[in-house]
Amino acid sequence: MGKVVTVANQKGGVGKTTTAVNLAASLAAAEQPTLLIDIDPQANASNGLGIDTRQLDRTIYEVLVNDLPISEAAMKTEMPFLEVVPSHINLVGAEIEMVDLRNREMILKNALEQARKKYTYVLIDCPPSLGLLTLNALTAADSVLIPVQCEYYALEGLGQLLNTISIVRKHLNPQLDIEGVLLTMFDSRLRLSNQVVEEVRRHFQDKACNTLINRNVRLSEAPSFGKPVLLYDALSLGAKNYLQLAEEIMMRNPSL
Amino acid sequence: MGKVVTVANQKGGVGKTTTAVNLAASLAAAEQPTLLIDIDPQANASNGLGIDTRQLDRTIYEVLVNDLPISEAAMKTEMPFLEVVPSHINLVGAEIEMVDLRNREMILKNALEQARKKYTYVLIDCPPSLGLLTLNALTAADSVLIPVQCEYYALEGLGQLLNTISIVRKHLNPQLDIEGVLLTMFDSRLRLSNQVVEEVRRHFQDKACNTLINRNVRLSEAPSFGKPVLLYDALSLGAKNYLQLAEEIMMRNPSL
Ligand SMILES: Nc1ncnc2c1ncn2[C@@H]1O[C@H](COP(=O)(O)OP(=O)(O)OP(=O)(O)O)[C@@H](O)[C@H]1O
Ligand SMILES: Nc1ncnc2c1ncn2[C@@H]1O[C@H](COP(=O)(O)OP(=O)(O)OP(=O)(O)O)[C@@H](O)[C@H]1O
Ligand SMILES: [Mg+2]
Ligand SMILES: [Mg+2]
Repeated sequence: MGKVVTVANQKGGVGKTTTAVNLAASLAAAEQPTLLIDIDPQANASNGLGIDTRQLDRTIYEVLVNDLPISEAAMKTEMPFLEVVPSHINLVGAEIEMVDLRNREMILKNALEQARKKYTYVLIDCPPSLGLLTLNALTAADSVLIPVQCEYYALEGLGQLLNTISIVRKHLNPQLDIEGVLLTMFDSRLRLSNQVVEEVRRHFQDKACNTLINRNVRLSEAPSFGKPVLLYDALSLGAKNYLQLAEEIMMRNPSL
Repeated sequence: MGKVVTVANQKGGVGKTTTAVNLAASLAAAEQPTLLIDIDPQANASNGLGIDTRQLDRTIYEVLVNDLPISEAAMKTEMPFLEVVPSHINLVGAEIEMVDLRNREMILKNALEQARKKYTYVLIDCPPSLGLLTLNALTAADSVLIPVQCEYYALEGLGQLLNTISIVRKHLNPQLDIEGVLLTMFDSRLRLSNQVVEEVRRHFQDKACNTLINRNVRLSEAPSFGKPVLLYDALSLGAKNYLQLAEEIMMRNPSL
């Protein structure tokens, strides 16, 4: 049975998509069958892997709104052990379309029943909000990976996210766990960066990931070539950081 | 009659809050009576000016959901010509509460009828989404200022935002104009940064702001002290950039 990890944080621009894409690629490089689900209407994770979503008619939208099985929406990528369920801009309307459905928070969880058996890891990239799409991802998940940019505003928003996670745990998904809090865009030269790392490590203890993701321009260049950083520049610091994160996640989950 | 400028972009972390707070402070420094409205449930703009929103009971939430006049919610700040209507975490629920109201997109526009007369500039900071809160801000606005981070994903999302702006112009607010496209977190050493600037200037021509906002750590430190960068480090590059932006906006609007 695979593990479903949702990558979420309602603060914008903290590295959710960069983490979902590059962690998925690193797990696939370690020959772990991995599925990446893009549930953000911006479709950045899909674009970041070179997929032009405008032409597609089998995306996460059809899975959520028209009961399309995940296996029909999953697409192969350049990497043998990595498949993707792409997003689509029409997902913007899905939150309103799903509001009146019965069990509207459970739609993705139910859709994943079968797919879980095929993959060792399923990663879900979320939009920067705590609406119905993110709630579906939190309800479907075994755990949530929380990217936190090494900045002041990113720290401020953590309380709100932890609140939402405990509400989801109480009403929708009792076994939802925190996979880890991942510090991103770390710059060792900046005092603020170091302060945020100290604060997060003190507060989250062993839930804070040991791996730090450094600010590295290769990570922001790679999506413009439609590739994860591992295929764009395997020797870069960004590629090394996400390989290390994949190792850390695999060590935390030996039974998979 | 004051001018209402909405600062919007559904892409997360592009510098909406940093721009709204520091442009408002720079306009106030130029003795232009300015109101900053924080319509993001994250309440970053409110926090960034040192306001603890948890204790407040007269925020933008009461304006939108309970018809509280804006003049009752506006708070004074350390700067004589700057007032703020703070946000609150309970704004998360407002989008659902407003869905069934008549003219749900016009609530903020109607609330601003009186307030417009008191201020020369009204700036509105939006959340990273195109939901009902951002739609209210676009319907209430004379123009929209679009921060674009000098990164690939930020460029990708512009099409979606321009679509939404033309839909709002067609159905809700015929005179909605683009105040400018503002390039943020520019780093002249990075090829990607320079490519994004070229692309945006070629595409938007005179709608692209002349002012470039450089990446400058003082801008990300200032909110942790509850101050705009002008009061935190007036000699910093970040402070200079936003003063220059204020001058550019005032030059574009000589009749105010
Ligand atoms: N470690 C890093 N070093 C340098 N740039 C990075 C790093 N991580 C992310 N970026 C860049 O920062 C920007 C924001 O990252 P990303 O889009 O992954 O965040 P997000 O949380 O998914 O944003 P959103 O809230 O819009 O979904 C992107 O342009 C990305 O390329
Ligand atoms: N020019 C800059 N130089 C350095 N840091 C910056 C700059 N502009 C913004 N930042 C920092 O980058 C982060 C993102 O900026 P900000 O929060 O203003 O973006 P936003 O678009 O309002 O995000 P959200 O989508 O979550 O509302 C913040 O931590 C901020 O302090
Ligand atoms: Mg993203
Ligand atoms: Mg913001």
